Amino acid sequence: TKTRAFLETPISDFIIPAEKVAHVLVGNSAEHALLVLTKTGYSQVPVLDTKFRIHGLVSSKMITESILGLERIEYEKLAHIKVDDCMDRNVTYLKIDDTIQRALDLVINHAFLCVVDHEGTFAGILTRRVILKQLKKYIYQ
Amino acid sequence: TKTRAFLETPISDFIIPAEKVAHVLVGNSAEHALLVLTKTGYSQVPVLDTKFRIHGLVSSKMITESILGLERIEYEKLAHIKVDDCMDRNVTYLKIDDTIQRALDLVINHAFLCVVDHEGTFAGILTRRVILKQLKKYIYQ
Ligand SMILES: Nc1ncnc2c1ncn2[C@@H]1O[C@@H]2COP(=O)(O)O[C@H]3[C@@H](O)[C@H](n4cnc5c(N)ncnc54)O[C@@H]3COP(=O)(O)O[C@H]2[C@H]1O
Ligand SMILES: Nc1ncnc2c1ncn2[C@@H]1O[C@@H]2COP(=O)(O)O[C@H]3[C@@H](O)[C@H](n4cnc5c(N)ncnc54)O[C@@H]3COP(=O)(O)O[C@H]2[C@H]1O
Repeated sequence: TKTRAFLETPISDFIIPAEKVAHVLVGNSAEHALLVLTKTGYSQVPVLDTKFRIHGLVSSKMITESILGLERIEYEKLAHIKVDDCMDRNVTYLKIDDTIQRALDLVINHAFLCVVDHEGTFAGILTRRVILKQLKKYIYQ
Repeated sequence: TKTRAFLETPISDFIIPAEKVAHVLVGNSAEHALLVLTKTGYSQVPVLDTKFRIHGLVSSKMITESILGLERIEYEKLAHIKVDDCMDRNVTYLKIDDTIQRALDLVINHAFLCVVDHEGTFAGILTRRVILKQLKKYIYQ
């Protein structure tokens, strides 16, 4: 059926490849991470190491939260905090050979999903925008 | 057909009502807006006036961008900048009696949409999450 064919479509054609994904490296300062987020305009990006393994996700909210003092936002601390200490280490993954069915379940609660290959290396991301475009095509088929 | 019925479903049942939408008031400082974003955890929220008219959308990225100096992020300016000067005034709307068909077209490029009633007053928001849940139900029907 058209529905079965759609749900069993592999996600591989829809992944934004690793080289196009804005990210921050582990060990970088929270200030550097904030600059990357501001300049790329993305609200949340992966935190990777030099071997392209995923360590977490970081957002402006997580960074600001880490410097929220009792009286004021303690901006002077940003240069001295590592992104490792603000990031969310709980990352939901898709595997490179997963199907749209699996992706659809996960994008309900995640704006984007990190995709890993068979070695567990970061291969790219799958976004809600890409899934929504495919869903619209499917509906109008 | 099942598809026509789905696309012609009014969005009214799926709107997150205005009283549940985190927002910032026009005239507030950028610092206050940043605290609202950090504490509610949302990456972008509407900017409203006391009559519940929408003036724009604001995010941490827009706020940080407004204080990005040549040498450093100029945090001391935050208390003196109004959210009015950082926000994006270009807001895409849905009307309260629009259908899922219209919403589906717009959520491809917007994580959420502001919904207005017949007086042009802010009625709530429609999110990608809600549309994705309805799309999943439709597929599995
Ligand atoms: N530079 C840009 N050009 C055009 N449209 C833009 C854009 N930046 C944001 N948008 C729009 O806003 C949505 C939410 O972006 P956000 O940065 O909050 O959330 C993004 C961001 O956290 C992440 N993301 C997307 N592309 C990325 C990339 N190339 N590198 C790193 N992270 C990315 O995935 C989330 C969902 O992305 P998605 O495309 O579904 O949804 C995006 C897209 O529809
Ligand atoms: N407190 C929370 N509890 C559970 N899940 C959470 C959450 N905060 C964020 N999420 C998850 O992360 C997605 C992206 O949130 P974000 O804040 O970037 O982007 C949000 C935010 O900018 C706005 N938004 C959603 N609910 C809002 C509310 N009650 N007030 C103000 N803005 C809201 O609409 C965008 C899309 O929301 P959507 O629900 O589709 O998608 C949300 C949701 O799946």
